[in-house]
Amino acid sequence: ALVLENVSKNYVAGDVVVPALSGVDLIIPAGGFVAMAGPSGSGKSTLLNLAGALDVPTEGRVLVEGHDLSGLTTSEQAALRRDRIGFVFQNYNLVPVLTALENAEYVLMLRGVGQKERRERARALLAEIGLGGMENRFPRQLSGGQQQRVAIARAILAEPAIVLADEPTANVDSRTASDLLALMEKLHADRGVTFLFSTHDLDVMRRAGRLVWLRDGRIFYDGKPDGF
Amino acid sequence: ALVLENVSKNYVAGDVVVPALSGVDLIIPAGGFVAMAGPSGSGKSTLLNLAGALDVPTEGRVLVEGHDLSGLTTSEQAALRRDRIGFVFQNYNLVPVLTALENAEYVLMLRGVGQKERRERARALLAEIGLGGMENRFPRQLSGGQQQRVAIARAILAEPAIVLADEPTANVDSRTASDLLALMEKLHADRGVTFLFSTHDLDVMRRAGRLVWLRDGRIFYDGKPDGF
Ligand SMILES: Nc1ncnc2c1ncn2[C@@H]1O[C@H](COP(=O)(O)OP(=O)(O)OP(=O)(O)O)[C@@H](O)[C@H]1O
Ligand SMILES: Nc1ncnc2c1ncn2[C@@H]1O[C@H](COP(=O)(O)OP(=O)(O)OP(=O)(O)O)[C@@H](O)[C@H]1O
Ligand SMILES: [Mg+2]
Ligand SMILES: [Mg+2]
Repeated sequence: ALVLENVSKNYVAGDVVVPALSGVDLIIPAGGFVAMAGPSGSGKSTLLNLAGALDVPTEGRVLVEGHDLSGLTTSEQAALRRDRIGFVFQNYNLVPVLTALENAEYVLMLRGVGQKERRERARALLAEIGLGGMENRFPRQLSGGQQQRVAIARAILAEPAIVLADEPTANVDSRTASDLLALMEKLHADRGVTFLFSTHDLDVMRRAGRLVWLRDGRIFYDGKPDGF
Repeated sequence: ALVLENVSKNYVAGDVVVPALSGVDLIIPAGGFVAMAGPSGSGKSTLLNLAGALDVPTEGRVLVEGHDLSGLTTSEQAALRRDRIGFVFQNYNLVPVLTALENAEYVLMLRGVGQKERRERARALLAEIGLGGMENRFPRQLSGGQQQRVAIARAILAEPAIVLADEPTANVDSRTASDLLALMEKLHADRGVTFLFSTHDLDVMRRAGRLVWLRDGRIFYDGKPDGF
C-alpha cells in the first residue's frame, strides 16, 4: 500500500541542514497494522508527512498504492489525499470555525456524500468514541483529548485505503486510548484499512502487528513488537 | 501555595451548560509535587487554568499564596502570573515569530533580567533538555515533542513559586519524559518549587508524591499514587 524507497528529507534551518530522514526503506503492504516509535525528533512526523503527500522527499521515492507521488499532478495528489488517505495530525489541525460534526464529516462532504447520510455516519462515530452530545461544539470548546478524537473521526469516517495517524492517543487516558485502538483494529479487520501510526505509548506499540523504530532519521528496528 | 475552595466551573456551549468542575476542594501546600489524572474531559485543563488565573470560577474561590484571585486587580493578576506562576499549556502556546531561545527566555525578559544573563540561562536549560543547537529555530521548525520542551523551559527558567503543567510529557518518548520529570524533581528538591501537573502516563503519576484523580469534574481520589 505504501513504499518509501531510499527516502531522505533535509530541512534547512538558518544556515544548518537538518537531516530529518536518511536513507529510509519501508514497505507497508496493504492491510498492514504498523506502529512507529522512536525518540522525540527522530523523524516520525516527517515520515508520515511524506507518506501522506503533504511534503516531498529530498531524495528517494514515495509510492502510494503503486503510484510514485512525484509523478502525480497537484490535483491528482489532492484526489489521492481525499479518496485514499486519512491523516491524523499531531496537533489535530481542526478547522476552528467548523463544529465537531462538520470537521468529522469534512472528507465525506468533499466526496459528495449526501448531507443526511454523512451527518448520520459522523454523529454515530462521534458517539462511539465518547463525543456524543458534543457534535455542535467548536474545537475551542473541547478538551485536548476530545479534539484529538474529532481529528481521528475525520480520518476514519471516510474509510480510506490507508490511515496515517501521528500520535493519535497522546492526549487521552489509557482507557480511551485502548478504545480508540480497538476501533482502529476493527476498521482494519472488517475493511482491510491499512494503518501506519506513530506513538510514544508502549501499550499501543504492543498491539500493532509490526513495530518500526526510528532513531536520528533512520530505521533502527523493523519487526515484531515483542519484548519492547 | 494553592487552594481551590468549593470551586465550580460551568461553560456554556450553545444552549447547554457544561459543568466542567463541580465543588472541587483542593489544597496544594508549598513544596508539593502533585500529579493530576483522570479521563479525557474530566476537568484537568480547566482546573489548571483556574489555578493559573487564566480563567475565573463560576463558584468558589481560588487562592494563590494566600491571595484570593478574585480580589486582585488585572495588573496584580498579571504580575502574579509573571512572577510567581510558570504555566505549561497542553498545546504549548509558543509565539510563532520568536525563536526557541526567545520563547524560553520570555518571562525573564518580562522581569527585566539582562540580555546576556537570560540568554546564557536559556541556552543552558535548552541544552539540558536535548534542544542544544536548536535555539534559533522557530516553533514550526521543531518536532511536537521539541516544541513541548521549549514550553517547559519557558515555565521553569524563571524559577517561579508554582509550576502548573498541562500534560507536559504527552508528546515525548518515555526516556525524554523521565529526564523531564527528573528535571522537575530537581527544581522541586533544590528550590522548593511547587508542582501541579496533569498527565495520562502511569509512570509519571507514580513519581509524584501525591495523585489527584478527577472524574466528571469532581475529585474522585486524592492521596498516594501507589497501586495505580
Ligand atoms: N521545518 C523544519 N525545519 C528544520 N528542522 C525541522 C523542521 N521540521 C522538523 N525538523 C527537525 O526534523 C527532525 C524530525 O522531526 P519530526 O517532527 O519528524 O520528529 P518526531 O519523531 O515526529 O518527534 P516527536 O516525537 O517530538 O513528535 C527533528 O530534529 C526536527 O527538529
Ligand atoms: N469553552 C468550553 N465550552 C464548553 N465546554 C468546554 C469548554 N472547554 C472545555 N469544555 C468541556 O469541559 C470539560 C472539561 O474539559 P478539560 O479541558 O478541563 O478536560 P481535560 O481533563 O483537560 O481533558 P483532556 O485529558 O482531554 O485534556 C470537557 O467535557 C470539555 O468538553
Ligand atoms: Mg512528531
Ligand atoms: Mg486537557
